[in-house]
Amino acid sequence: MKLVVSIVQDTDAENLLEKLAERGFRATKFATTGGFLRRGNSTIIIGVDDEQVDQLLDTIKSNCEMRQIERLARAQQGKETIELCGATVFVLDVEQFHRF
Amino acid sequence: MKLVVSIVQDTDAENLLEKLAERGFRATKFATTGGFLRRGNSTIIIGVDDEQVDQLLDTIKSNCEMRQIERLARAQQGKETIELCGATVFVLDVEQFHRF
Amino acid sequence: MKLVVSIVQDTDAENLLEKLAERGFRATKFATTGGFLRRGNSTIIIGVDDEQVDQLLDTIKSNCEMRQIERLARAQQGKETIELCGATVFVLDVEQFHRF
Ligand SMILES: Nc1ncnc2c1ncn2[C@@H]1O[C@@H]2COP(=O)(O)O[C@H]3[C@@H](O)[C@H](n4cnc5c(N)ncnc54)O[C@@H]3COP(=O)(O)O[C@H]2[C@H]1O
Ligand SMILES: Nc1ncnc2c1ncn2[C@@H]1O[C@@H]2COP(=O)(O)O[C@H]3[C@@H](O)[C@H](n4cnc5c(N)ncnc54)O[C@@H]3COP(=O)(O)O[C@H]2[C@H]1O
Ligand SMILES: Nc1ncnc2c1ncn2[C@@H]1O[C@@H]2COP(=O)(O)O[C@H]3[C@@H](O)[C@H](n4cnc5c(N)ncnc54)O[C@@H]3COP(=O)(O)O[C@H]2[C@H]1O
Repeated sequence: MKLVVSIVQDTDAENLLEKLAERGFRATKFATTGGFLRRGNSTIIIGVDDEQVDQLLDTIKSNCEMRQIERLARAQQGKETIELCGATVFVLDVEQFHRF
Repeated sequence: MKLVVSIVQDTDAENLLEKLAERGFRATKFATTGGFLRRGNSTIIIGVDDEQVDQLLDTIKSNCEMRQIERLARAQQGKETIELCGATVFVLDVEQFHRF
Repeated sequence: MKLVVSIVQDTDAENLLEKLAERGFRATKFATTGGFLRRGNSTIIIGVDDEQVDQLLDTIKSNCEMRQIERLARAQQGKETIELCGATVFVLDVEQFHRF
């Protein structure tokens, strides 16, 4: 069993949850905040059998988009462009899994 | 050291936190959302010594109840019954633990 | 790659996020609740290369303060002092890391 922790943009979260449910994945969503931009984003955790990890990663990849945003540059005048990747994903090993 | 991640129904969360504290467990609660029903639930994380994991799992098991809820079925007319287990629990290994 | 999960007091969270960003660490913040005092606190997760873990722990340690708070004692009359450590930190191993 693995626990997949995926940080995605709010814009993609609802659609991603729907696609995950359609494919039989179970997921839990946390409303989170990016440490750098301090904008809201979503962290979704999915516990999944080892042999389903690749299919899960494909689902995340194909439902989360890279975007660019503009913000006022801190140092110099004018704007800077910040690139937001579609999803930042950590796969953790699960030692025990229980449903009570 | 293990980090126990436990997703429980909101109805059981307060009582569970109380029982955990009484038994000397330290815990942190996240307000989360179920990916399928989009209802609020609670995710509680507990860092615990290896030899206390079984006692902790017993505490979670005996304080979280399985429930059934009815909702309007998407496809056909009428209602469908969804079974919510008392707790979905992941035990993760902790490589380092620090209190600063 | 490691995932560092750090529970800190709200008072230190903003400053810690700033210091982490300055040093090039990427972080995500969760608004959480302590299981015992039921007060709001912050859980910050940081994915980091193995060789940067020590530098990251130093940054957390030097930006989070231990504090004491008073509250009404449950059992006997009067007040009790509770010690809040600056940060409770779990380092987890990451099996796979992806940016999509
Ligand atoms: N210290 C720093 N110096 C310079 N630029 C920085 C930076 N930290 C972040 N950025 C840039 O700002 C974007 C938004 O970061 P934020 O922290 O708000 O929002 C982040 C954060 O919530 C999360 N995240 C990304 N990598 C993470 C990691 N290693 N650990 C924990 N959370 C991470 O995913 C969100 C999107 O990250 P993404 O990498 O796509 O996009 C990042 C990156 O392009
Ligand atoms: N492997 C896992 N990884 C991450 N989080 C997990 C998880 N297994 C369970 N959870 C979390 O626990 C809640 C209760 O799950 P349970 O399996 O008891 O009860 C579930 C299950 O009976 C059913 N269900 C969930 N996903 C389904 C799916 N893709 N297809 C069919 N039924 C689903 O709906 C109930 C409520 O699901 P909901 O997502 O709203 O809420 C879930 C979700 O937040
Ligand atoms: N092993 C662990 N797993 C998960 N989360 C953990 C953890 N250790 C600490 N935390 C988190 O860090 C916060 C501060 O803990 P600290 O140990 O500094 O400070 C604690 C400690 O001095 C005391 N305390 C906590 N649980 C206790 C218990 N069961 N019995 C007696 N004292 C307790 O009350 C203070 C506030 O606790 P609170 O729960 O409100 O808030 C906790 C909790 O959110």
